[in-house]
Amino acid sequence: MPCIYAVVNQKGGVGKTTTAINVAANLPDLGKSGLIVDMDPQGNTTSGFGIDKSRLAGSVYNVIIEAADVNAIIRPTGVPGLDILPSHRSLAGAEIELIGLPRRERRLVYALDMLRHDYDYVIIDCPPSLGLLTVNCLVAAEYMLIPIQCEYYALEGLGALTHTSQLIQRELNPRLKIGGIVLTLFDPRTTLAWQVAEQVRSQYPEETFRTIIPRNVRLSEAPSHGMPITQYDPASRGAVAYHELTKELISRGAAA
Amino acid sequence: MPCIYAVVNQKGGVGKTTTAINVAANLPDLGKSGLIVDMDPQGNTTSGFGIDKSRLAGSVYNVIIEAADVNAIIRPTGVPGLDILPSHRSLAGAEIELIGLPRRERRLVYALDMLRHDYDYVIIDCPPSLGLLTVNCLVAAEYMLIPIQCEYYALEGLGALTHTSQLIQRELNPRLKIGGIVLTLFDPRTTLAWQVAEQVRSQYPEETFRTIIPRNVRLSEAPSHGMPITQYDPASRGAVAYHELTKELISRGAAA
Ligand SMILES: Nc1ncnc2c1ncn2[C@@H]1O[C@H](COP(=O)(O)OP(=O)(O)OP(=O)(O)O)[C@@H](O)[C@H]1O
Ligand SMILES: Nc1ncnc2c1ncn2[C@@H]1O[C@H](COP(=O)(O)OP(=O)(O)OP(=O)(O)O)[C@@H](O)[C@H]1O
Ligand SMILES: [Mg+2]
Ligand SMILES: [Mg+2]
Repeated sequence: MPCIYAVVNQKGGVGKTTTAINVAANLPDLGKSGLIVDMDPQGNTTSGFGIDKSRLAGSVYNVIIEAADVNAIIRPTGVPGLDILPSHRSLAGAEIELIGLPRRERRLVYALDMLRHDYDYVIIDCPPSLGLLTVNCLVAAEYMLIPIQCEYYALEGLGALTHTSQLIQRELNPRLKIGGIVLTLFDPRTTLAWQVAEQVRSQYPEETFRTIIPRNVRLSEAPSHGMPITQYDPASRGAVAYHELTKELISRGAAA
Repeated sequence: MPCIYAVVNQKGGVGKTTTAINVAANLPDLGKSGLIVDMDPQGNTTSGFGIDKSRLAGSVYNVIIEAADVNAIIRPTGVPGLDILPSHRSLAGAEIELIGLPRRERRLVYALDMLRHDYDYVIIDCPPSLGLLTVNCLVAAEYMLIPIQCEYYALEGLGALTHTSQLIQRELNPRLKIGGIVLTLFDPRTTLAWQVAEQVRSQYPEETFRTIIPRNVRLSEAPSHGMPITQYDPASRGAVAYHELTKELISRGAAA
C-alpha cells in the first residue's frame, strides 16, 4: 500500500506543482519508487516533465470519468523510478461531469486501488480550488502536504483548508491527516517573509517542516526545460532544499 | 452603463487580486467612480481592503444564489468613490449550488443590471479556475483584464483561457473581448522574465499593455494593512506602475 500525499492549497501560485514535482523527483535518489498524479486541468506537472499533453493517448480524465484502467494510462517520466498519471485539458470539464456520477468523491481512490505496480509513494498535485477534483484528491490521500508561500494572503487560506479537510475526515476519509506544512518562496530580504514564517511555525509547530524552500530562479526555469530541479540544476539552492525536504518527509513517515 | 472588467486567469498567484484592487483604487484619483466585485471564495480582495468577512451582513453569495438585492449588500471601501460587493466563505459551495439553479451562468449579470448607482467602472476579481463562478464573471463582463506572471507556466494557461472565452463569446456573451493583458511580477534580474515578456508581447502585440508591473514587496505588504497601494505607499514603484496602468486602461476604453 503506497503512502499517498495530496499537495494541496486552494491559494493559487504557492508552489504546489513545484513541490509535487521536486519531492517526487527526489524519491528514487532516496531509494523510494513513486507515482505522481496531475489532477490540475492546467497540467503544469505534466508539462513540467516535458510531456506534450495534446499527444497523450489517455489521462487522469479517462480514469476518473470513464473508469479507464489506470495501469494502461500511467507512463514513465524522464526520472527512472518515477511514473506519472498525466493531466489533460479535458479535465477542466470534469468537475461538472463528476456531479452526475455515482460515488463522485471516490473516483480517484478506486482507480489508485487498482494499481498493479507497488509504488512506495503516490504524490498528487491538486488544482487551486476546493471543488470536486480536490475532494477526490483528499479522499484518496492519507497525508496532506501543504505548501504555504511566505506572504500575507497565504495565512488567510489556511483556515478554509483545515475546515474542508476536517469535513472530509469526518464524512469521507477518516485516515486523512496533515503530513506537513512547507514554507515556500521564502525571500529572506523581506520582513514579511520572516513574519509569516514565524506565524505559521507558532500556529502549527509540529506540522511545519524544518526545511524552508527559498525563492530560487532555477526552480522557475526548470519546467521550461521539461525537467525537475534534480536534473536541471542539482547543485542549486532550490535543489538542495527539495532534497532535504524529501528526506525529512520520508523520515517523518517512517517515524509515524 | 458601467464598463465591466473581469480580472481573470485560471493560473494561480499571477496577481489577479493585486491588479483588481490597485486598478480599482486608482479610478477615483482619475475622476472615475468604481465598484469592485470579489467573486473568489478566498475573499482576498475583501480582506485586502481590511474588511472582516465573518462580520458581513451579506455578500456576493446572497446575490448570486438567493437573488438578494445587490444594492443592499454593496458597501464602501476605505477609498472614497470606490464601493465593494464583498465575498464570503459560503461562496466556496456556490459552484455546486449554481448547477441546479435556472440561468446559472447569468446570475451575476442579472444582479449587476439592478445596480442603482451609476458607476463608471465595475472590476471583478475571479477565482483561479474556469468553473461556473468564473463563467458568471465572463458573462457579466465586456472586457477581460488578463494578468500574466512573467514565468514559464504563465504562457501555458493562456491557450485554455482564450479557448474558454471564445466559447463564452459564442454561446453566452457576444460583447466579451480582451480588454488587455498586463505583465505582472516582473523581475528584471532574471532572463526568464524578459523571455516571457517578449513572447507575450509578440503573440498579443495589440492587447499587451505598455505598462509592466514590477515585483515590488510594498505591493505584497499592503493587504496586511488592509489598504490598496495608493494609500499604503503611493510613492512606491508598485503604486506608480498601477497608476500608469489604470490611466492606460481608461484611455484605451475611451479610444475604443
Ligand atoms: N521556490 C521557488 N523559487 C522560485 N520560483 C518558484 C518557486 N516555487 C515556485 N516557483 C514559481 O512560482 C510560480 C508558482 O509556482 P507553482 O506553479 O508551483 O504554484 P502552484 O501552487 O502549483 O500554482 P497553481 O495554484 O496555479 O497550481 C511558478 O512560475 C513557479 O515556477
Ligand atoms: N507586483 C507584485 N510585487 C510583489 N508581490 C506581488 C505582486 N503582485 C502580487 N504579489 C503578491 O503575490 C501573491 C499572489 O498575488 P495575488 O494574490 O494577487 O494573485 P492571484 O492571481 O489573485 O492569486 P489567486 O490565484 O490565489 O487568486 C500575493 O501574496 C501578492 O501579495
Ligand atoms: Mg499548480
Ligand atoms: Mg486572487
